[in-house]
Amino acid sequence: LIQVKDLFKIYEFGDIQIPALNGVSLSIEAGEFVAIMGSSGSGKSTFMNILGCLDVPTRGSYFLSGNAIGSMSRDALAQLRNQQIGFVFQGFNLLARTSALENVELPLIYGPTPARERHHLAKEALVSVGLSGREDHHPNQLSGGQQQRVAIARALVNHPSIILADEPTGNLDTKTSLEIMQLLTQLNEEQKITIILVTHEQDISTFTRRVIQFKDGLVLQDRLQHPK
Amino acid sequence: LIQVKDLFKIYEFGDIQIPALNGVSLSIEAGEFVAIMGSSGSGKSTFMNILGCLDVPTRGSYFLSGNAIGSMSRDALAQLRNQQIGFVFQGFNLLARTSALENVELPLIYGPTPARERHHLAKEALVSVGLSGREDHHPNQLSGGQQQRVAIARALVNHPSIILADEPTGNLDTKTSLEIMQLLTQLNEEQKITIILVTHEQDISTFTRRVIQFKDGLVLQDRLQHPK
Ligand SMILES: Nc1ncnc2c1ncn2[C@@H]1O[C@H](COP(=O)(O)OP(=O)(O)OP(=O)(O)O)[C@@H](O)[C@H]1O
Ligand SMILES: Nc1ncnc2c1ncn2[C@@H]1O[C@H](COP(=O)(O)OP(=O)(O)OP(=O)(O)O)[C@@H](O)[C@H]1O
Ligand SMILES: [Mg+2]
Ligand SMILES: [Mg+2]
Repeated sequence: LIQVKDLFKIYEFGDIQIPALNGVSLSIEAGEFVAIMGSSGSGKSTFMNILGCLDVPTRGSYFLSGNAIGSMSRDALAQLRNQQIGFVFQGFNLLARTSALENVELPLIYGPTPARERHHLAKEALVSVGLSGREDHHPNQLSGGQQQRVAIARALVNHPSIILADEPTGNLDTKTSLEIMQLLTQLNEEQKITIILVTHEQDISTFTRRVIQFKDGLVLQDRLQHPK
Repeated sequence: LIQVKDLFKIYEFGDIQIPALNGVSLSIEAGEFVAIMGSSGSGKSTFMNILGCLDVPTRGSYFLSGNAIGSMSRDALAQLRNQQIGFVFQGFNLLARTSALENVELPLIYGPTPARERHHLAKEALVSVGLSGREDHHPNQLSGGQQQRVAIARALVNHPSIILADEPTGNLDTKTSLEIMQLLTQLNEEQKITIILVTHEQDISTFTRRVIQFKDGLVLQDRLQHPK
């Protein structure tokens, strides 16, 4: 499903170079449940942005569902992304001037879904993350963890085949984190959705079946495990 | 040092009322190291914003260093806040168009510190959170955890007597979180700085000597402990 080869992302900063990704090669099969861990600045979000077709590597190749991402047009890429991928951003990236419900509906706006069905799907997604009753709140009328859950709901509403979640429980208490991980586990086991999540918490990584460890833009370790 | 009595914060939302704080009374002595925990939406950030003189309660009183915060002028409040309090926001609140160094200098801009000394103090603060070499980066050229550490450095640069930190390790890996907690412990033990931090991670709360548990806008539990 996902195949990256010799992936590099090098930022030019004045006259120095910062290798955010320094040669990453790996593949992820459909239906996997993967955790990406590693220290701050080790390249996890950079990697996720490339997987999510939101950024391009400096060098290297990325194949998604057999498509050579590097050679696709912007429109074709936007369509593939919208249809296949749900993204939970590390910084949430919610629209400040629209309600939680409208934020969650956003991925459906460009598709064929009629307005009434969109509202219903968005409402359902908010209920699944424990936010029923908060549909009309704007982001600044929500707590940090509530904003994070709006971002999660938005990633789910389009029923994507791949969920990329960058620190989805970073602002959530233990009990709420558990509910989110149970939701993701259910989506992975029942609907075979491929889930790749970045986390720095050991307790969260135990829900997955594979842990990829990043360090200085490289894969340090890649091991399978039994989820708890 | 800090004394709140019958603190209420009630948001009017259309025709319903949301009690973010529903009657909180507690006091915190100078030099304490306190953790605030509780589920998402339980009122922690609302409480922190009132302590930090960034928000006003609907009802109730707040005394800081003997000052009745509710009856102070805006200018007097801004000065007290600038001199006494360092705040790490849950959402970082960095200025997007300025460098990490300039972001960290911000609390010093309104004071008597000359420019050269400001640069030096800001640089020092960035080194203390492990970000030397990143001074000229803008926030969007930094990883999530690096942005979080810029926010932490900014809260320290003014050598405040109180540090209010809302989820300061939410985006940090275990090793970096440990370094930050060791830094805060050092500031508390050596410089007697009062530290109040919101966290949802048990491992982080063990560094503190008191844990206050919030639930539905109320204090559920308030207990002392030996830090590990
Ligand atoms: N402007 C507002 N209007 C209406 N409700 C609000 C507003 N701001 C906050 N709230 C509500 O107040 C409650 C408490 O919010 P607060 O941010 O203090 O929670 P928190 O404990 O910090 O949560 P988290 O752990 O998710 O950060 C939440 O239910 C939130 O939805
Ligand atoms: N636009 C940019 N210009 C220069 N350097 C950048 C830019 N964007 C990111 N970086 C650097 O690339 C490195 C990797 O960043 P990335 O966001 O992938 O880290 P991360 O593993 O997600 O970290 P965290 O756990 O803190 O979120 C960091 O050292 C960061 O400073
Ligand atoms: Mg990141
Ligand atoms: Mg909060």
